[in-house]
Amino acid sequence: PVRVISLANQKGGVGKTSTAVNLAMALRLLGHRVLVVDMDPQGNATTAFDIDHDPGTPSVYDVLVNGKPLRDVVQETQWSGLAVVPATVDLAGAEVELVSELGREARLRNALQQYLHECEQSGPRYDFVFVDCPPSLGLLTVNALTAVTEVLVPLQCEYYALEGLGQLLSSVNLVKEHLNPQLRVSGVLLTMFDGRTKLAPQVVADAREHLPELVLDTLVPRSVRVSEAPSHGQTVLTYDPRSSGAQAYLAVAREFREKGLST
Amino acid sequence: PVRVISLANQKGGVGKTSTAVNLAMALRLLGHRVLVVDMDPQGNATTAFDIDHDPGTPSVYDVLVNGKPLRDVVQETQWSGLAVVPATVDLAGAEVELVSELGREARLRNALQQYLHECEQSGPRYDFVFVDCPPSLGLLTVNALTAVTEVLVPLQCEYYALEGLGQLLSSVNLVKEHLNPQLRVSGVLLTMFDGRTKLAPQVVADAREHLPELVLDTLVPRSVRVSEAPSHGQTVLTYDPRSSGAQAYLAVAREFREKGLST
Ligand SMILES: Nc1ncnc2c1ncn2[C@@H]1O[C@H](COP(=O)(O)OP(=O)(O)OP(=O)(O)O)[C@@H](O)[C@H]1O
Ligand SMILES: Nc1ncnc2c1ncn2[C@@H]1O[C@H](COP(=O)(O)OP(=O)(O)OP(=O)(O)O)[C@@H](O)[C@H]1O
Ligand SMILES: [Mg+2]
Ligand SMILES: [Mg+2]
Repeated sequence: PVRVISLANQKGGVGKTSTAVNLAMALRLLGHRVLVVDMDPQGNATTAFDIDHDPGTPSVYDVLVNGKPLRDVVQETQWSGLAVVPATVDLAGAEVELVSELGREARLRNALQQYLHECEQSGPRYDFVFVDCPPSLGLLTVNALTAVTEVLVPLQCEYYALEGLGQLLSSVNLVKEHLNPQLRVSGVLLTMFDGRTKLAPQVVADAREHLPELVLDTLVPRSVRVSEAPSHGQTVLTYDPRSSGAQAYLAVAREFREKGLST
Repeated sequence: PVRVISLANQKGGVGKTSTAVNLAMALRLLGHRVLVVDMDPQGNATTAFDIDHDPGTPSVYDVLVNGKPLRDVVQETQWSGLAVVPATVDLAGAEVELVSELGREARLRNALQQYLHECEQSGPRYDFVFVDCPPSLGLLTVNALTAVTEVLVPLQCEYYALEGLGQLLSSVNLVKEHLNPQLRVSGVLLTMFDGRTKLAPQVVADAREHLPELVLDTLVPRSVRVSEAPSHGQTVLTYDPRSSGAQAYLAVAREFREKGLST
């Protein structure tokens, strides 16, 4: 069955988009078919796959606000087996536009379930769906958390990282309680690890102590190649496969794939 | 007259908090009295000054939602001449709680104007007020943009940085048009500059080309000391004054102080 996962953390710049994009590509390289849904009005995941997101491009906005079917906005990337639901800047208005709509929290879930159901009949058959979230716990993130069964939390190896985690976990519990009983945090991925600093090993130790079982064994190092790749319209896996960043995301893919089997 | 400035950028992790905190301390070292208002539910600016922000601490939430006077929540830090209006996790609920309230966008402005008016009568006389924003363009950021006269935009020297800038500038214009005619972007500060990468100099050149006049001359380098300081309850200025990060923020303070004089 398809695994549907959101990347969420209201702390900004922790590697949500980089993880959605690079983990998706790594899983594709391991032979899986993957869909990435971009729920961030900035559209960074859309850009990372070299997909146009000018205003007016059919996007997740049309799905949420106008009820357009997902099948009408999904785009294939240049890499077969990897598709994207783009985000455009219109999405910034969706939170306000949906506030008083009926079923506002479940718009993405309904559209995604419909699409995945059609895919079972007539393809494509995805193995993984990743939903990239903006750095907030507003209606867009709530839509994502309602639509998925797993949350993968990227956690930057920096001091402020652990501060916001309590808020995130309680938001996940609220959504689980009121909107999506199947929701669970399936993993915490430590990102931008820089072993030369005193701080990073402390954050790792703290995270493993606070969240035993959840923190993935694989750490993603800070690697310039990861931040350079999007400027070439590439993921780090295709931009520089031998880099420490690419190798780490391949290891994350293997670990994440295995970890899911046991549940 | 007091200058009132917000740090805004919906892109996450670009250095909004680090700039609010370190620029405030640098200006204090140059002899000015500074207030920092934390409008981010994560409370990172509050933590950076070693101020407690457990739920229940009097905070900016009480000001926005319950109409508490700012004077009742302002706290002195351990450094004289530097005060903070704390944020607590309750603030995460404020956006939803304020949605249908009258004058929801002007709650901070009214409270701040009241407080600064009282300060003219009976002190303390601030020279600068910085308002730190969360990484979104929701009601908390709109409150901040309505309450200030200047916006200082931290821009990370990374690829995704320029993507969201158009959205931010149009939000500033919307607030200027409907809520705060005095609002202007007074500066763009390039942060986390790492000269060893190919990318950073390109982002700098792009930013200077797109935003002539606005980009500050001073670049803030990527410096581990900046990210380590908050784990010691310090700013980088007091944690390691000789570090490249501390020196850069002192130079930013001098440039920013001068730049304001001319307008
Ligand atoms: N392992 C890494 N090494 C070096 N740089 C990285 C790494 N992961 C991400 N980055 C860079 O750090 C910045 C923040 O990452 P990213 O945009 O993926 O975070 P995010 O959580 O999606 O941000 P936002 O909160 O704005 O959505 C980006 O410029 C990205 O290229
Ligand atoms: N010049 C710098 N050099 C190295 N690290 C830095 C620098 N400036 C900020 N950082 C670190 O980068 C991370 C992001 O910075 P910061 O939290 O200030 O950004 P922000 O824009 O306030 O994030 P958010 O969008 O979550 O509010 C933090 O861990 C911070 O310590
Ligand atoms: Mg992102
Ligand atoms: Mg911040």
